[in-house]
This record gives sequence, structure tokens and C-alpha cells, in this order.
Amino acid sequence: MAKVIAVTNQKGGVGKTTTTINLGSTLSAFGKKVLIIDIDSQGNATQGLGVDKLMLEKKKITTYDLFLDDKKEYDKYIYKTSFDNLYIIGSSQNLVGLDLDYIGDMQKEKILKSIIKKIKKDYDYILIDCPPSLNTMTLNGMTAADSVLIPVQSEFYALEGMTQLLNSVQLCKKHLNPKLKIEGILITMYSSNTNLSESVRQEVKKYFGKYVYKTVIRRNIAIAEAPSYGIPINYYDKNAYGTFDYKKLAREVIENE
Amino acid sequence: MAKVIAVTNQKGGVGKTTTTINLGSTLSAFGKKVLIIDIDSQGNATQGLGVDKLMLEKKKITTYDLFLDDKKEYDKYIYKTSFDNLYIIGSSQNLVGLDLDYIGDMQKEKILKSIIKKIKKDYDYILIDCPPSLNTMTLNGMTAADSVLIPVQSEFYALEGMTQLLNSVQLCKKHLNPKLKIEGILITMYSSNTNLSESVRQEVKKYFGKYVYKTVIRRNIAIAEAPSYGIPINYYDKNAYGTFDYKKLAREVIENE
Ligand SMILES: Nc1ncnc2c1ncn2[C@@H]1O[C@H](COP(=O)(O)OP(=O)(O)OP(=O)(O)O)[C@@H](O)[C@H]1O
Ligand SMILES: Nc1ncnc2c1ncn2[C@@H]1O[C@H](COP(=O)(O)OP(=O)(O)OP(=O)(O)O)[C@@H](O)[C@H]1O
Ligand SMILES: [Mg+2]
Ligand SMILES: [Mg+2]
Repeated sequence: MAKVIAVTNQKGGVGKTTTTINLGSTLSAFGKKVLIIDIDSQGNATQGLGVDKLMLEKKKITTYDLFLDDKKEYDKYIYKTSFDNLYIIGSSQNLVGLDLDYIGDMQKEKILKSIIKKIKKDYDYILIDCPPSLNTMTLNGMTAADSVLIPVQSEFYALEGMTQLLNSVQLCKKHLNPKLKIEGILITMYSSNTNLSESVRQEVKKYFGKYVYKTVIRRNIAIAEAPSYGIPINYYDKNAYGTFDYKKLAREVIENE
Repeated sequence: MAKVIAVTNQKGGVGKTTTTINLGSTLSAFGKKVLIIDIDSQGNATQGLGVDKLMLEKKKITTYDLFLDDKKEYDKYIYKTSFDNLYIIGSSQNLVGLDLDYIGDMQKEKILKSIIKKIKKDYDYILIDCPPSLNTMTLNGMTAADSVLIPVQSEFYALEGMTQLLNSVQLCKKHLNPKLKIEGILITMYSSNTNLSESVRQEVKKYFGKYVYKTVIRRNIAIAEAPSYGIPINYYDKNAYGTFDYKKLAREVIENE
């Protein structure tokens, strides 16, 4: 039975998509069967895995189509990536137009949850890449998940945004998903040659202690290059820092089971 | 009469807030009277200028309160920062709860436009810091603005997101704000020691040619440190690359008048 993890933080550019893709592809390289669900209309997770967004749109198998599907034939939306054990439900720009108010009788935040219930038995992990906003799509992600994984860029604004995010997680837990837990808080884009990264890391450990992963993802140019080839870091450069760091994270995620 | 510029890009973490604060504070140091309006519930522009979000919330003078004010007494929302000629209408977390559907007879995307009409005569520039999403707040920003300034991080996902953003600008121009122009496209976080930044810059120049500023904002750790002190870059370290680059940008913005 799959563990469902929403990768979320309303602060933009903190490494949500990067973590979803690289943790996903590392877990799948370890032999776990992984499904990534892209619920961000930017479709970065879809692109970063080399999947053609326009092709998905033409075939009407994007997240947008999935949410509007009342026949509940969910299998057709699952697309096999070129990487072993790694599958994706991709998104495209059409998601911007999705107005969840008109989805019929289901409470609009619970649509993804009901979809995942039907497909989770086939996977070990389901990772949901959320957009940078506390909107209904992100609430769908949190409501469908067992836990949230929170990437935090090791800079000032990302640190400051943590309180707002944890408030929203608590609200979601109270009103929509009582079993929602914090999977972990991940320090990303850590530069060892600046004081800023270290002081942010210390602050995060001070406030959120037990939730903070031992693994820190270091700033690594190969991580930023890989998406332009549509390849996760562990396939792009197996000797990159990024590959090493995401392997360490994947092991920690498995250990915390 | 003020020039109203919305600083926007739905891609997260590309330097919207950093550009709003540092362009604003450089223009005001040149003697221009500048008002920054923070319409992002993260309130990063408010924090980055050293303004206490909770104090604004207690005094009920945040963007949230402004949007709900039917007495139209707008002056009280304008807060003087500690920097000459630089004013702000700040935001806080309460903005997440703003449901624009209940604002009475005004079309929900045009609220900010009607507010700015009443206050713009007192300023040379009004800069609007938008959230990382194509939501109603961002549409308010684009509808109220004369033009949009688009920061683009010199990395793959930010480049890819440009098409979606320019589509939305066109849609806004067609339905909400016929006079909306592109003020300029700004390359940010440029690292001269990687090929990635240069190849993204070349792509942006190839597709968007005349709109691209000559000024490029280099990646500069002082820029990321300054917000934790609540001080813009030109006051934090007058010899930093960031201070030089934002001065160059401010001159270009004034020249393009
Ligand atoms: N450890 C890292 N080292 C270097 N670059 C990184 C690292 N992690 C992410 N990046 C780069 O930083 C940028 C932001 O990362 P990413 O897009 O994954 O963040 P996000 O939180 O998903 O953004 P959004 O809020 O727009 O969804 C991307 O260009 C990505 O390639
Ligand atoms: N030129 C630069 N050099 C180094 N760091 C930078 C630069 N510009 C921005 N930063 C840092 O990068 C991070 C993202 O920038 P910023 O928060 O301004 O982006 P944003 O687009 O406003 O993000 P959001 O989408 O969350 O609103 C911040 O921590 C900021 O300090
Ligand atoms: Mg993302
Ligand atoms: Mg911002």
C-alpha cells in the first residue's frame, strides 16, 4: 500500500519540484514503484521528467482531465516515464482554468483523495508536487496525503514562511485530513561557503528539531541543469553532489517508514 | 503622475520581491517618490523593508483591510518606511483569507485599480509585488498597472514558464486592461561561472529581444542576506554587486520613460 507524500511550501522556488523528481527517481532506482502527481499548472515536474505536456493535453490525460473525469477510469492518466518504476500523472497549463467549484457533489478539497484511494494499491510511494500557493489544489494535495514533506531553501524568506505553512497544515489536519503528519523538513540549496545557509539551518533545527532531516541538499549546478534534458539527477550525473544528497534522503525516507 | 508597474511571474522564487524592494529603494535614493504595494500574503516585501507585519495587522492597515475598506480612506494604509521617499502598503497572512467574491458591486479584478487611481498623483513610481500564481490578486496587480516587469531567474523552469506568463498578460490586456504594456524582462540570479545562466539569457534574448533589459542582476549573496536585516541592498552594502546592478536597472527604467 502506497505511502502518499505531498511536497509542499507556499514559498516559491524552494525546491518542491526538484525534490519530487529526484526523491521519486532515487526511490524508483532503489526498486520502489513510484507515482508522481503534478498538481501545479506550471507542469515543471512533468517537464523535468522529459514528458511532453502538449502530448498529454492532446490525449486528454492531464491532471485537469483527471479531476473532471466522472467515469472514474483513472488508469489511463498514469503515464510511464523513461525511468524504471517511475510513473507520472502530468499537468499542463489547462490546470489554471480548473474551477473546482463546479465539480458536482464532492467537497472540492477531497477530489484527489478519492482518486488516489482507487490507485494507491499499485505503488510503494505517491509523491504530489504542489504549486507555490495555499490554494485549493494544494489543499487537495494535503488532504490526499498521509504526510507532507516541506522543502525549505536555506535563505531568509523561506525560513520566515514556515510559520504560515505549518498553520495551514494544522488547519488542513483539523478540517480535512485528521491523519495528516509531517514527513519531514528538508533544507535545500545549502551553500557551505556562506553564513546565511548555516544560520538558517540552525534556526530551522532550533524551531522544528525532530522533523528536520539529517540530509541537507547542497546547492549543486548539476541539479539545475538536469531538467533541461528532462532527466532526474541520478541519471544525469551519478557522481554529482545532488545524486549523493537525494540518495541519502531516499534512505532516510525509507528508514522513517 | 505615477508610473504603476506590476512585478510579476507565476514561477516561484525568481526574484519578484527582491526586485520590487531593491528597484524601489534605488529609485527612491535617486529622489523619486516610490510606493510599494505588497499583494502577496507571504508579505516578503513588507518584511524585507523592515516593516512589522503584525503591527500592520493590529492597526488594520494591511492590503487585506484596504481591499475591504468601503469608506475609501486610503491614506491611512500608506506606511512610511525608514528609507527616504519610500512608502509601503504592507501585507500579512490575513490576505490568504480574502475572498474577493464578496466585495460588492466592483468587478473583483479591478479593486486595486480603483484604489490606485485615488493615490497615484502623490508618487513617481508605484511598484506592486505579486504572488507566485496567476490568481485574482495577481490579476488585480496587472489590471491596476501601466506595465509589467517580469523577473526571470536564469534557469530552465523559469525560462519555460515565460510562455504561460505572456499568455496571461495578453489575456489581461484583452479583457481587463487594454493599455497594459511590458515594461521589461529582467534576468536575475545570473551566475557568470555556469553555462546554464548564459544559455538561458541567450534564449530569453532570442525570443523576447527588445523587451529584455540590458541590465542583468548577478547572483550576489549580499542580496540574500539583506532581507534578514530588513534593509534594501543599496543601504545594506553600497559596494555590493547587487547595489550596482539595481542602480543600473533603475537608470534603465527611468530612461525608458
Ligand atoms: N540543490 C539545488 N542546487 C541548485 N539548484 C537547485 C537546487 N534545487 C533546486 N534548484 C533550482 O532552483 C530552481 C527552483 O527549484 P524548483 O523549481 O524545484 O522549486 P519549486 O519550489 O518547485 O518552485 P515553484 O515554487 O515555482 O514550484 C530551479 O531552477 C531548480 O533547478
Ligand atoms: N540576485 C540574487 N542573488 C542572490 N540571491 C537572490 C538574488 N535575487 C533573489 N535572491 C534570493 O532568492 C530567493 C528568492 O527571491 P525572491 O523571494 O525575491 O523571489 P520571489 O519571486 O519574490 O519569490 P516568490 O515566488 O516566493 O514570491 C530569496 O531568498 C532572495 O533573497
Ligand atoms: Mg515547482
Ligand atoms: Mg515574492
